[in-house]
This record gives sequence, structure tokens and C-alpha cells, in this order.
Amino acid sequence: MIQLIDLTKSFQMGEETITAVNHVNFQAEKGEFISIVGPSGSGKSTLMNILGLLDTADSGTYLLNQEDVTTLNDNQQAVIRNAKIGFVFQSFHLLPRINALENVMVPLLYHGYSEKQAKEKALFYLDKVNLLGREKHLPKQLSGGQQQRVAIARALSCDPEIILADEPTGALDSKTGAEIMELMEQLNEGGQTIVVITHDVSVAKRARRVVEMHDGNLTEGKDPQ
Amino acid sequence: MIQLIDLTKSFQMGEETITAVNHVNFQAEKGEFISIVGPSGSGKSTLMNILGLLDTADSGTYLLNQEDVTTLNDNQQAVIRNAKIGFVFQSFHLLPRINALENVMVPLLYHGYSEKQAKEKALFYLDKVNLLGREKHLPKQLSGGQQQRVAIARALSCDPEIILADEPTGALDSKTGAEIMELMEQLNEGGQTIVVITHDVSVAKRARRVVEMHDGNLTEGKDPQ
Ligand SMILES: Nc1ncnc2c1ncn2[C@@H]1O[C@H](COP(=O)(O)OP(=O)(O)OP(=O)(O)O)[C@@H](O)[C@H]1O
Ligand SMILES: Nc1ncnc2c1ncn2[C@@H]1O[C@H](COP(=O)(O)OP(=O)(O)OP(=O)(O)O)[C@@H](O)[C@H]1O
Ligand SMILES: [Mg+2]
Ligand SMILES: [Mg+2]
Repeated sequence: MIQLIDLTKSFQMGEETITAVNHVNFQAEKGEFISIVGPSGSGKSTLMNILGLLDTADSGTYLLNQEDVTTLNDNQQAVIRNAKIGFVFQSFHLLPRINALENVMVPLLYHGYSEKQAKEKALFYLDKVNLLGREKHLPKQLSGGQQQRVAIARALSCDPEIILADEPTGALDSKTGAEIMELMEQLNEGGQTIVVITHDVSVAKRARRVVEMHDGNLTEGKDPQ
Repeated sequence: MIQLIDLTKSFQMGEETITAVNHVNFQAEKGEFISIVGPSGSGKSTLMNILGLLDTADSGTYLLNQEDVTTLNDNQQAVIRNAKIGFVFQSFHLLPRINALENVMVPLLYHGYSEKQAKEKALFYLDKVNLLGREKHLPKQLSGGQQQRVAIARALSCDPEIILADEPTGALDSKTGAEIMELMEQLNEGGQTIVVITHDVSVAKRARRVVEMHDGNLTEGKDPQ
């Protein structure tokens, strides 16, 4: 369902070229649960942004359900992204002037749910991440880990085919983090494809497959178990 | 050197009162290395903001080097904070329009260092957190863990008496995180007082003392070793 072929992405800093993703080959079948691990700065988020159609590779091919999505323009990327992908950002990117509930409702309304249905579904997922009682808070009125959980609820609320989560437990204590990963496992058992970037070994082990990034290069990792 | 006596801080949300810090008593001697642990939403960052003179308690007393700093106004807080405290924020708070090097230089220039001395000292600390080669990048041109390390370098660069670090390794892989904690240990051996909020057990164990927060209440934890 996801296929990256010889994918490269670089950033130009004056004279210097930084190759964040270096001729990467990667395949994910529908329903897989994959962890991406690797040192800080190794290219994980850059890779995930390309997978999530938030960024475009410089060369190589990205096939999504066998459709070539490598060179779509912004609007085309947005259409597919909104239809198929739920993204948990490393820095959350919550809308600062609306509350937690409204933040989770945004993609639902965009998907055509009524205000009433969107509210119901948003509260369902806020409950799943243990945030009932905090839904009226603005992002700045939430703790770091609460903001992270709003970002997670928002990514999950439209039941996307593919969940891409960049460090989804980075701001959470181990118990709350484990609850989030159990939720992810349940969704995976229900058929959703999940790719998680993580620095946390206990999170990486939840996946059935681990891939590693080093200096932009991707290798299949050792068995997480 | 730090003494909190019966400290309380609440937030008002319409009808509801959220008591983030609940009658907390806490003492830290000069040169201690303390970890604060506890679940997401338990009040750790709120407590640290009060310690760092970024927020004011509703009741109780805060003595810093036996001086009552509880009810200082913003300017008075800023003077003491800039003189004595290095703060690593949970969400980094880098200035977005200047690069990594300039971000680390800001407090040094504020402290009266010349541009040349500030640059030298900033590069010294960027080297300590392994970021040489990235100093010309704007925050948005850095990975999550690189941004975190700029925030750490900035907090350390003025050799503050007290280092308050809110989840300083949250975005780092375990190897990079361990390097940061070794740096913290060295500074502690040099006499700096360090308080770290962390969700990472291996980080908490580096401290000689662990305190726990639950629903705004602080208790002395079990021995980290
Ligand atoms: N817009 C940009 N311009 C220049 N360099 C960039 C840009 N974005 C990322 N980089 C560089 O590309 C490399 C990979 O960044 P990326 O964010 O993918 O790393 P990461 O593996 O997610 O790291 P972390 O674990 O710290 O989040 C880093 O060295 C970073 O400095
Ligand atoms: N400005 C605010 N207005 C209302 N409630 C707030 C505000 N800031 C924090 N809170 C609430 O106070 C409680 C404590 O927040 P705090 O940020 O101190 O938690 P924390 O222990 O740092 O959590 P985390 O580990 O997730 O970062 C949370 O339940 C949060 O929702
Ligand atoms: Mg990243
Ligand atoms: Mg916090």
C-alpha cells in the first residue's frame, strides 16, 4: 500500500547540501504496524513528512495504493492526505485559538460530519486518550502531555487508513504512553496501518517491524521482540 | 537555597478550579541534583514555572537564598531569573527568526558579554550538545531533538546557579539523551544546582534525589538508585 523507491530529499543551506533522506527504499503493506527509530537528526521526520504528503521528495517515487503520488501539487496532496492519513506531529501543531474539543472536531467537520456528529466523535476520542474534563481548555491551558494527546485524538478521529505518528509518547509518562500504544494496537487490529517514529524502546517493541534511520539511510532493523 | 512553603497555584476555568500545585513543601540545597517525576497533568511544569519565577503562586512562600521572592512583580522576577536561573522549556520557546547560534547568544549579550565573547561561549555550548554544523539553521530548519538541544545550550550558556530543565531529553534518542545527562552531571559536579522534570526513568536515576507529583501534591520519592 505504501511504496517508496529510491527516495531522496535534501535541504540547501547556502553552499552546503544536507541529505536528510538518502535513496530510501521502503514498503508497507495494509495493516502493518511499523516503528521508525534512529538518532536525533537522522531524517525520520523528513521521511514521515513525505509519507504524509506534507513534503515532496527531490527524486525517486512514492506509490500510495499503487498510485504515483510523488509529484502532486499542494492541493492534490491535501485531498489525499485528508482522505487517507491521520498525522500526529512531533510539535503537535494545535490551533492555538480554539479549545481541545474544537481542535479535534476540525478534520471531522472538514470530512462532512455535522457539528453534532463531529462533537460526539471528538469526545469519543478525547475519552480514549483520557482527556475528558479538559476539552474546553485552549492549548496553552493544557500540560505538554495533554497537548500531545489532543494531537493524537485529532489524528485518529476520522478513522484514517494510515496513521503516521511522530514521537506520539514523547511528552507522556510511561503509564499514559502505554495506554496510548494500547489504543494504537487496537486500531491496528481493526485494520488501520500504523507507522510510529519513536525514541522509546518500549514503544518500538509494540510494532511488529522496526526500521532504522542513520544519516538519511533506512535499514530494516532487528526484530523488535 | 530553594524553599517552597505551603505553595498553592490554581487555574480558574469558568466555574471550575483546577489546583495544579497543592500546598507543596519543597526544599533544595545548593548543588543538589533533583528529578521531578509524575503523570501527565500532575503539576510538574506549573511547579517549575514558579521555581523559575515565570509564574506566581496564589498562596504560600518561595524563598530563594533566603530572600522572599513570592510576590515579586514581573520586572523583579525577570532580574533575578536572568541573573540566577537557566530554564529549558518543555516546548523549547526558541526565537523563530534568528538562527541556533543567535538564539544561544541572546542571554549572553543580555548579561553584558561582547558580541565576540557571546559567540565564542555560544559555540562552546553548541559543541557540548553536539550541534556544530547546525548553528546557522533557523529553528524550523532543525529536527525536534536539535531544537531541544539549542534550548539546552541556551539555558546553560550563562553558567547559571540553578538549572531548571523541563523534559530536556523528551525529543532525544537514548544515546543523545545520555550525553545530555552526562553534561548535566558534570555541571552539577562543578557546583550548579539542577532540577529536572522527566518521564524517563533512566534520566530520573541520574539525580541523587527524586520527588514525585500526583494531582498537584508533592512527595519525596523512593531512592532513584
Ligand atoms: N528545512 C530544513 N532546512 C535545512 N535542514 C533541515 C531542514 N529540516 C531538517 N533539516 C535537517 O535534516 C536532518 C534531518 O531532520 P529530521 O527532522 O528529519 O530529523 P529526525 O530524525 O526527525 O530528528 P529528531 O529525532 O531530532 O526529531 C537534520 O540534520 C536537520 O538539521
Ligand atoms: N493556564 C492554564 N489554565 C488552566 N489549566 C491549566 C493551565 N495550565 C495548566 N493547567 C492544568 O494544570 C494541570 C497541571 O499542568 P502542568 O503543565 O503543570 O502538568 P505537567 O505535570 O507538566 O504535565 P505533563 O507531564 O503532561 O507536561 C493540568 O491538568 C493542566 O490542564
Ligand atoms: Mg523528528
Ligand atoms: Mg509539563
